Amino acid sequence: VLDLVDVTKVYGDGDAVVRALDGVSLTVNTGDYLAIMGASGSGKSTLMNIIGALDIATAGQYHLDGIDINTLDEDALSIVRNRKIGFIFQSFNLIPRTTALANVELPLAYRGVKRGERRDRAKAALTAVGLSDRMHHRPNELSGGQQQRVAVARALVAQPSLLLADEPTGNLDSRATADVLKLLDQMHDEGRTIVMITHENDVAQHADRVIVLKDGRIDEDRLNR
Amino acid sequence: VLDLVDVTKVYGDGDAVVRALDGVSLTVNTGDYLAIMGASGSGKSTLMNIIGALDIATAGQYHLDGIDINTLDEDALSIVRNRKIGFIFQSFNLIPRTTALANVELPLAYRGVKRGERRDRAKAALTAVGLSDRMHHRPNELSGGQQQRVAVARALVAQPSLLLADEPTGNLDSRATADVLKLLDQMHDEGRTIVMITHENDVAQHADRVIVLKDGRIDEDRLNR
Ligand SMILES: Nc1ncnc2c1ncn2[C@@H]1O[C@H](COP(=O)(O)OP(=O)(O)OP(=O)(O)O)[C@@H](O)[C@H]1O
Ligand SMILES: Nc1ncnc2c1ncn2[C@@H]1O[C@H](COP(=O)(O)OP(=O)(O)OP(=O)(O)O)[C@@H](O)[C@H]1O
Ligand SMILES: [Mg+2]
Ligand SMILES: [Mg+2]
Repeated sequence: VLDLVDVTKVYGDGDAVVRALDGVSLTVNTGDYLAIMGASGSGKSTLMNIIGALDIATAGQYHLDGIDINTLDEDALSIVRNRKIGFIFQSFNLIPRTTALANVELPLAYRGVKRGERRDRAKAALTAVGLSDRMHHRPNELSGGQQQRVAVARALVAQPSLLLADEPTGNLDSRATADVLKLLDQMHDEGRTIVMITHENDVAQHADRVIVLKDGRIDEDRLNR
Repeated sequence: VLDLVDVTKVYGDGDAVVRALDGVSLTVNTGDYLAIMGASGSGKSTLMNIIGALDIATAGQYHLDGIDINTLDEDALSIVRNRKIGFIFQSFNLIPRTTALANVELPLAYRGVKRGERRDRAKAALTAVGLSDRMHHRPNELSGGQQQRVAVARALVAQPSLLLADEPTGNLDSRATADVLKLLDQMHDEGRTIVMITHENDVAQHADRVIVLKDGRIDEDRLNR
């Protein structure tokens, strides 16, 4: 369960202050499928980074499965992230000069999965996103949408209990988008919690619940079904 | 005028060969507004890089305004690019640790525009994409869609005769997308040539002509109006 109370995030100081989040309260239960929408610059990625324990709020409370995230140091935060969370970044964040296969194996290596099983599971994840013939390509040898799909495969391969996806289909055509959404629907059917940022209405339609951010606040909160 | 005849682009060798473009012939006349669509990995960005003289074809002919691009060396290519072409990259390619304003001033600096005029025109371009209050932010202090809009402003500010836009709205909400498309429509009304890659049908609708790539070839070529 994710429990945010009155979370605020401020960047900069003086007259260059940016209040990226301005008092956000949100509860997400295990197994929920939540979509976050909102205009460019409204605070979606900032909220996602706080939910994913990649960033600390300036004010407010955040508990993830009962753990008070604000009290953890960097080592403890990275353990929480690696154990529980799969992250699809808006800018992919693949490791350069490293093959697609090695990129997808990485979360499994962190979890101590043996080499043979790691390789098989990474290959299966890349096949699921349609990239079985690009396993040995490095990021600069892949198209934009192919890099995005490697990032999707990397986030799913370790079967995380919480999946955070920031614009997972922004660079994909309708066929590749449908493949990625099918994988997320499967994760949801397996009882995993999904929080996904998107600016596309038909992608948000796959979630059970949609919140809309505006200027760092929740402006709308509606159920899809 | 852009004139491609039987252009092929091959990456790699042996059994790792990728035929990203496989005999593409295309003519674009001055003032045309062309959209390029196609599945992820179908060769769109590769074609754009060749049109933009950022990459050389493996085989085939390419003439830009009568100049045989294949005969130019790197210095001559960069002069052609800076003089004639504005480029919006799929991955933005902004200069890190450099403000939005300085990023947008750069094409004008290359063209020898004086400091005061450069600053005024860059500010106007950033205001046109809705970022007048983010001029002094560096790329890592901007949201994904804001970075994309800085890349749009940078491509438009020098009033290029040819604008190449690779997925210019992938990270933008409907409002910011409408702002960017309005700017492209204005460029088109001024008689500039626009080639735009997109996977969104309603964005492609703004062009006069749409080609669809499939596995490195033109699979469809239709007029929009
Ligand atoms: N440097 C490279 N080495 C090997 N293969 C490459 C290289 N660059 C691109 N490719 C391959 O060439 C094909 C075309 O890539 P391209 O970037 O043109 O696709 P695209 O249509 O722009 O896709 P997207 O919509 O995902 O951006 C892809 O299958 C890609 O894997
Ligand atoms: N490091 C930073 N320093 C200053 N301002 C920042 C920083 N990071 C983000 N911001 C600002 O905070 C606001 C929220 O950014 P955020 O990345 O959360 O937006 P977003 O909703 O994800 O937008 P997009 O849809 O464009 O990706 C933006 O206006 C941005 O300029
Ligand atoms: Mg974002
Ligand atoms: Mg591309």
